[in-house]
Amino acid sequence: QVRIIAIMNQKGGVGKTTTTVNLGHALALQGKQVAVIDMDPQGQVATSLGIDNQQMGIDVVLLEGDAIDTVKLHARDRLDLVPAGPRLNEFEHINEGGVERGHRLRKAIEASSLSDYDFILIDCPPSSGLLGVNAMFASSELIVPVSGDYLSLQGLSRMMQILKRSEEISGHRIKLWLVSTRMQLRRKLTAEVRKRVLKYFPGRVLFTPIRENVALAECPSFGKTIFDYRKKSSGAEDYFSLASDVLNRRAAD
Amino acid sequence: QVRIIAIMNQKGGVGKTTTTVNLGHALALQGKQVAVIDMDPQGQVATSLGIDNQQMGIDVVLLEGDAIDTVKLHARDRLDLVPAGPRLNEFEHINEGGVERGHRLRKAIEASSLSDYDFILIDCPPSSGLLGVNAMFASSELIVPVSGDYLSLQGLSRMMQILKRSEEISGHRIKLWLVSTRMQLRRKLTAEVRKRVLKYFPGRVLFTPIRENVALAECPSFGKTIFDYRKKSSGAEDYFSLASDVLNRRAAD
Ligand SMILES: Nc1ncnc2c1ncn2[C@@H]1O[C@H](COP(=O)(O)OP(=O)(O)OP(=O)(O)O)[C@@H](O)[C@H]1O
Ligand SMILES: Nc1ncnc2c1ncn2[C@@H]1O[C@H](COP(=O)(O)OP(=O)(O)OP(=O)(O)O)[C@@H](O)[C@H]1O
Ligand SMILES: [Mg+2]
Ligand SMILES: [Mg+2]
Repeated sequence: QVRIIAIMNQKGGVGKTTTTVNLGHALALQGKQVAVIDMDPQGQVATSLGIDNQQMGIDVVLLEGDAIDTVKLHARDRLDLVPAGPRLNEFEHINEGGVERGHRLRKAIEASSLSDYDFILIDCPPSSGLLGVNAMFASSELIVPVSGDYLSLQGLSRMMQILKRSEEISGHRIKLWLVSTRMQLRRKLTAEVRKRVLKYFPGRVLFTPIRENVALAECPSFGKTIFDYRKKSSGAEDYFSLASDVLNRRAAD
Repeated sequence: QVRIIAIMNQKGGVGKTTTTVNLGHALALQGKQVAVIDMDPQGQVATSLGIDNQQMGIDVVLLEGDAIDTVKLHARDRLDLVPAGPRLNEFEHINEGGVERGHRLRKAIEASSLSDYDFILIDCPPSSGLLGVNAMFASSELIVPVSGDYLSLQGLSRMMQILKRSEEISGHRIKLWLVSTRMQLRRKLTAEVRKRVLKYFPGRVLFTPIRENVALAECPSFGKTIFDYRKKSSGAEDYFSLASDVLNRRAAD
């Protein structure tokens, strides 16, 4: 049974794309068959994997009804990519289609080879429109990255409202996970933010905090994941450990 | 003649809100009459100024045609706020109105007391929809914050496409400025990103780079600007200097 996980937070720059790419690769390195789908018109998942981000992808699946398997690309061993494609932004602004608009991604995945995978990770844009709704309706789980600063913490209440509304509309419950990202452990603020997240979301915060690590900011410029770029970095260690948290559904106390 | 400046980048977490709040306060401290308008449904400008972000604001101006002066709040000496308001997200998804939808903010500002101010700064969401279009059509200048990492640099090409398309549609030219934010000067990556931004945008990069400074990440949690919170920090120094760059239109070579 495939686990479909949306990586989402309407707060910008918290590490959604970094988590999608590196958690995806870590799960593949642990022997799982993984697909990552880029639902963000910025198309930075492809860039981070060293793949041209102008190729057609999920945009033509959602706009034209093309099959996912016609746009699926090989990225690494056991890791495939469905890129954003250059026209994804158009889908955010379509008006026709009514309720059916929200279920296109779910239906396209069900009709594709991806439903036989172990994991599907979906990178989401920093907004709360139709792209995010499609990701939520297609997913059974949600990982919300929260970076170690106050505005990211404050933005969580809005994120929870968006999640609750989506569950009410679709009648479809999504299991929530949070992950601490960009943690500068020497900073008092970081420790305070993690403490508050653990307090507000007991049993839902994945065990491994992701530390701030310059290699994670550098590797996308080479089109490499952290595991291609620097296996012995703290970034590689943390995302490998996060993958086993996800596999074992291991939360911090 | 009021200078209306949109602070915009569809890339998330690059310091748009931090720049709007602290540049706004710095300009006020240098004797200018300033208003900040929050066009991001996250409503974090109000939070950063210690003001309740559930009050009505620009949302009812855009949705109901209310006058800006009825929702304008006093924030600091010579610094007023028009908050986002809790319903701003609704405006992003309206369908009726055609071309007129894009000009509501401009018209509301022209009919308000804000047109007698020295500066109006407009914080934008990390997306490219109707809210961003309204901000661009209302502005004569644009400041694009670029943080010291590769994905922020890579996102610039898309930001420039959005700007070009908006200028073509509206026939209205906007003067472009960029500012380097979250610069960790010890990191090689940061220096490389700043070098490339200077190369691609000669004469358009504001002189002062904003250094990474934990006080800038802490102060929003107290509802304070950097000048309320820690006047002698590098964050306060940098934003004060950025304000005089903006006043003198001073770019780096
Ligand atoms: N743990 C980390 N250590 C260092 N840098 C990081 C870390 N996580 C993310 N970054 C860097 O921070 C920036 C923002 O991360 P990323 O782009 O993944 O966030 P995002 O939430 O996907 O942003 P957006 O909201 O624009 O989609 C990137 O340049 C990335 O390289
Ligand atoms: N120079 C800096 N030094 C340290 N922290 C900073 C700096 N600039 C911004 N930050 C922190 O980085 C985070 C992101 O900044 P901010 O929220 O202003 O970005 P944004 O572009 O407005 O994000 P969004 O795309 O979600 O609107 C915030 O928590 C902020 O406090
Ligand atoms: Mg992203
Ligand atoms: Mg912001």
